Amino acid sequence: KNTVITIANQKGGVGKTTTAINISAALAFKGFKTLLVDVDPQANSTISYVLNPEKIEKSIYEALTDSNITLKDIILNTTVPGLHLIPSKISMAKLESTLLGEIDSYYRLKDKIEGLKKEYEYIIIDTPPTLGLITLNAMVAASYILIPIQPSYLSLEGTDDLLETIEKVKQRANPDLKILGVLITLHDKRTVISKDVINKIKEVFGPVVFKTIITRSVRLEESPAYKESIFTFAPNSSGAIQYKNLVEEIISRA
Amino acid sequence: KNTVITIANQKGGVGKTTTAINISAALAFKGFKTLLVDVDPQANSTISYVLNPEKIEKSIYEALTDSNITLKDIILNTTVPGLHLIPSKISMAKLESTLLGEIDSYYRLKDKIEGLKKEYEYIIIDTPPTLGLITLNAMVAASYILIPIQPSYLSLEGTDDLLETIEKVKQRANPDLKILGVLITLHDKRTVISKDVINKIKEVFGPVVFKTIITRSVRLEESPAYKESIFTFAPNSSGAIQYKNLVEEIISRA
Ligand SMILES: Nc1ncnc2c1ncn2[C@@H]1O[C@H](COP(=O)(O)OP(=O)(O)OP(=O)(O)O)[C@@H](O)[C@H]1O
Ligand SMILES: Nc1ncnc2c1ncn2[C@@H]1O[C@H](COP(=O)(O)OP(=O)(O)OP(=O)(O)O)[C@@H](O)[C@H]1O
Ligand SMILES: [Mg+2]
Ligand SMILES: [Mg+2]
Repeated sequence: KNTVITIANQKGGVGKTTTAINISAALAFKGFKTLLVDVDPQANSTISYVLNPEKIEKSIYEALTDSNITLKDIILNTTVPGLHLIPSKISMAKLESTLLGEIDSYYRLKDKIEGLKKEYEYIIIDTPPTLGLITLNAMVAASYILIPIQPSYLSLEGTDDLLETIEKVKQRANPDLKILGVLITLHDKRTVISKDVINKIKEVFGPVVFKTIITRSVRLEESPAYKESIFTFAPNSSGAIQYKNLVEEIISRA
Repeated sequence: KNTVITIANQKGGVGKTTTAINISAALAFKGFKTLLVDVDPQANSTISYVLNPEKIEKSIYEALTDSNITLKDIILNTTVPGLHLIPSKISMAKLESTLLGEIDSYYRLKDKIEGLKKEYEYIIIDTPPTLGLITLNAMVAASYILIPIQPSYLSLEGTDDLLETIEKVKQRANPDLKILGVLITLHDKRTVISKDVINKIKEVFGPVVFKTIITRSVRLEESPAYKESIFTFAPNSSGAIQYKNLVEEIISRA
């Protein structure tokens, strides 16, 4: 059984990468063979696990634009047993202009992933803060969308556009696409605005909101600098406990 | 004398919008006639000042793609005396595909702004978290780039790409472009990583780094929900004092 989860939100800095790198590690540590796919030109998921990313020759960009290259050609191991990575590079910034006008431009990632589905129980896709061709590829390839939302005014305002885009993808290209859940991230327990916006998010989304909330924690911010997930970097921290709990919810929903 | 300052950093959520909305207000309150230009499809600067943004008919998208529309046709007042706004809308997401292949696609904003330069002492441009056509237009149109950087590992890693892009714009389209300064934002005084990364930023950039640091403050996160700048919302808060001090540095450098 294979589940493809795309982490998406066009608002910047809401914890997409932090969520992608930690839920993929948690799934792998639980024994699920997991693939983390980085499609962001900024390659933050890639640099969070790879020691010398500048040495990577072929990335997801080559795989999506060269029919001779399969994802297997570019897969990398990580220090997490059972977790593999498809790396990204800045060349992904050219994807939209390279594929403009191609009839299958929205299906490239889905087509390439098809061949890997029998090898991985979970495929997690980290996306850039845009709703362009890259993110659309990730939505077309997905079984589920996980939406991290930071409880702040500017973060909440983009939610309509995101939901509209998901709806369009369902109608045009991926009718089975579902929202796995909305994840409240970067929650600052001390602030009133956080609580107000959380209530608003729960009003709008109802049971779609995960019970687990990821609170602001320095350890989560530090761990990518050491190329580790939170589970080896700070296994008893709130970040580790929360992402572990989140993965339990994910497994029960997916 | 007219100064165009583009706020840019392709990393998401580093305080580009928070900086744009507050330095433009500070300049206006100091008596400088100021124009805030929103070119981000997410229109966060727009929604931070405009009560009913959905009622805006023509935005920067129409001005950049229709030769009959001037920026004057779409300028809006704000509640800040002396501060005007050029609004954005989600339609800006189509700019790249609309202008693809046009020889002047990188110069559209510069050409449109030319006519307004004698009317405003400062023009502040808020950009999306990408290094695509929109941000390049904002860099080609600018006298200066102001770079907000959040002191965290993932935020620091994208700096090379940003500097490379600025260099390319200088060589190909805007030889007078300068970096006004690097602004450390979202500084969390309690964390060690913040201090480490700040030292690294100062090592790399030297005196380019502004003396003023913007620390994390709930009031800065709340004020856009009330469509106010920090200066009326919480005039005695650290956010107000820091952005006021930053504007003194900007005026002395620009
Ligand atoms: N719960 C948390 N506690 C503390 N810091 C966090 C937390 N989640 C994320 N961060 C930090 O906040 C910043 C933004 O997070 P992250 O890069 O994961 O967001 P993103 O949505 O992937 O951003 P982008 O839109 O640029 O891709 C990073 O520096 C990250 O380390
Ligand atoms: N100094 C600060 N203290 C507290 N919150 C802040 C501060 N600066 C920004 N924020 C909040 O952090 C979030 C990200 O800031 P902001 O939207 O200004 O960044 P951005 O770089 O414009 O993001 P994007 O890349 O999505 O355009 C927002 O919710 C904002 O209100
Ligand atoms: Mg990211
Ligand atoms: Mg912004």
